[in-house]
Amino acid sequence: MIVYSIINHKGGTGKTTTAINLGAALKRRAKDVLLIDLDPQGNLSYSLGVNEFSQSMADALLGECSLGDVMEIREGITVAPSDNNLADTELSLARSEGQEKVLSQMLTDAKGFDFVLIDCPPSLSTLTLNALLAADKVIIPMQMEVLSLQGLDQIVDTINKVQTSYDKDLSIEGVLPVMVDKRRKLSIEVEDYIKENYDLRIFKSHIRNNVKASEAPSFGKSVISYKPTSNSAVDYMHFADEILELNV
Amino acid sequence: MIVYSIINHKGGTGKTTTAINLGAALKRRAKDVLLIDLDPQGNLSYSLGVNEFSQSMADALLGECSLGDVMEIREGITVAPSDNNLADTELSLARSEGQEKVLSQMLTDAKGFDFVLIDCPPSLSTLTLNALLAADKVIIPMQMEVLSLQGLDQIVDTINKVQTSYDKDLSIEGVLPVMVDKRRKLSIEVEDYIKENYDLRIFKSHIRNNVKASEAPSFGKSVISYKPTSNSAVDYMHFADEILELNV
Ligand SMILES: Nc1ncnc2c1ncn2[C@@H]1O[C@H](COP(=O)(O)OP(=O)(O)OP(=O)(O)O)[C@@H](O)[C@H]1O
Ligand SMILES: Nc1ncnc2c1ncn2[C@@H]1O[C@H](COP(=O)(O)OP(=O)(O)OP(=O)(O)O)[C@@H](O)[C@H]1O
Ligand SMILES: [Mg+2]
Ligand SMILES: [Mg+2]
Repeated sequence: MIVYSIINHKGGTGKTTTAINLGAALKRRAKDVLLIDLDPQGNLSYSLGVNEFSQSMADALLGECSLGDVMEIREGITVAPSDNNLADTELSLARSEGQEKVLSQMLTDAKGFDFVLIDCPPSLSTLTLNALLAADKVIIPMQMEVLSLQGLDQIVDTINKVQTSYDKDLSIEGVLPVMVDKRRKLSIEVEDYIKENYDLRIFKSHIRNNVKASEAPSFGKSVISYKPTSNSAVDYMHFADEILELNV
Repeated sequence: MIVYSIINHKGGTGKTTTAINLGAALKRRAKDVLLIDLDPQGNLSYSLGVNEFSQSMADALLGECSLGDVMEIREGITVAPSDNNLADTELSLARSEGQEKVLSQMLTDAKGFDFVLIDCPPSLSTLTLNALLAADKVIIPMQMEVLSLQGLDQIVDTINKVQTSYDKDLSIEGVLPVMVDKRRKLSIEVEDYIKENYDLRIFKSHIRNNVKASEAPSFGKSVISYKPTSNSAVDYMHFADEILELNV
């Protein structure tokens, strides 16, 4: 079982879209996938049509139920949903010591999955810390924009801090360019800047800007199942194949 | 003096871009403007070229210096900067009671400004709570996308809660459509949905999707001063005029 956290505290950089569609694409490649929604916005849960639930990650993280109690299945993928209650849970986790390992302890119950993907909120707070301590590796979806670039240092610093202060084996699998528009000179300049200044893999796969990706959530589906031949669906299938090659 | 908080916990919805360029446009209309960066990402500070500072909002919020100590001037606009240290400040504010009024108390020192604009992080946490308690009104920049729509209920709920539990006079001035691409059917559908289902003003001004807006930060300038004739600069000037009409 490989656990990936999908993180970037810069907002709107395709974290949720990547968690859902990498998950759906890995499922198409006959892998068993668990998606964990760790964002109080609950975008991942909403986007896959998981709306009415009595228990969620907010309860499981406080030990009020198990991870298994909250799981639902959509498109053959197992989903552990969240809603705004997770914001209160985060506050109570932040107020007590040693609560950053709750998620990694919970995942010892998650048996039988090939991949676990954790969708993180746009912050480097207690929830994201839990995700980093639960993960083996990290995927950083990123728009090739100047403001997104500024946050890359902060992410790398945060991951280094987690490795040293918790003696945790955690690596950055790579940066995934998302919402890419090859016609924009800025996209190419930002990508070149990363290649020259960071010791990070930029995935061969790039996710093109494609309105179908932003329409899919209104149908409660991944874009892989909503429009399998669309640019973004095809790109996420390529990305899944790249991830599988890296985990042979 | 009118204090606006620019909020939306959905990430990447143009909060920082709106704070900077509404500020720069109001300055062009001969108004005195204070911009407060309340996001640990420090995107507002970076975008206006405020990079080397020994004290910032992280220090002022802990009472280690005054608001006046951290102010810098860029394009005639006063900026109170932030960097990643603000994340630690937020954690210590969250751990102690009654710390949500720190910013509103600080603003009693801010004299001589016509407008104060507060750029908020993409979360509904302690920092955003401070911004809501310091503000007279709120501007919600929003992409006309399905996932952004989902967060609107949570924002409205949060503002209602702040009004009742703190007996605070706070209103939503409106929703500002940003990164609008009129060719996309989805944009029109989402805007129509808001008009039919919410009792909220949608500003007459819309900010068009325009690469110049995303290039400006790499020059440390507002788009108003970087490319004054670009679509996004023109749209932000219209927006400033609309804000001035609402505050006659
Ligand atoms: N390849 C794409 N093409 C077009 N639109 C996209 C693409 N990927 C994501 N989007 C849209 O961009 C917006 C931001 O994406 P998403 O919500 O996945 O980002 P996020 O990083 O999870 O945001 P947050 O920081 O709020 O959690 C959404 O409206 C989404 O539908
Ligand atoms: N009108 C526009 N046209 C094109 N790009 C834009 C426009 N407005 C903002 N952008 C770009 O979109 C991205 C998101 O905008 P911005 O950073 O202002 O959003 P934000 O809500 O402040 O994000 P965060 O949630 O991380 O604080 C940035 O890369 C920005 O340069
Ligand atoms: Mg998300
Ligand atoms: Mg911002």
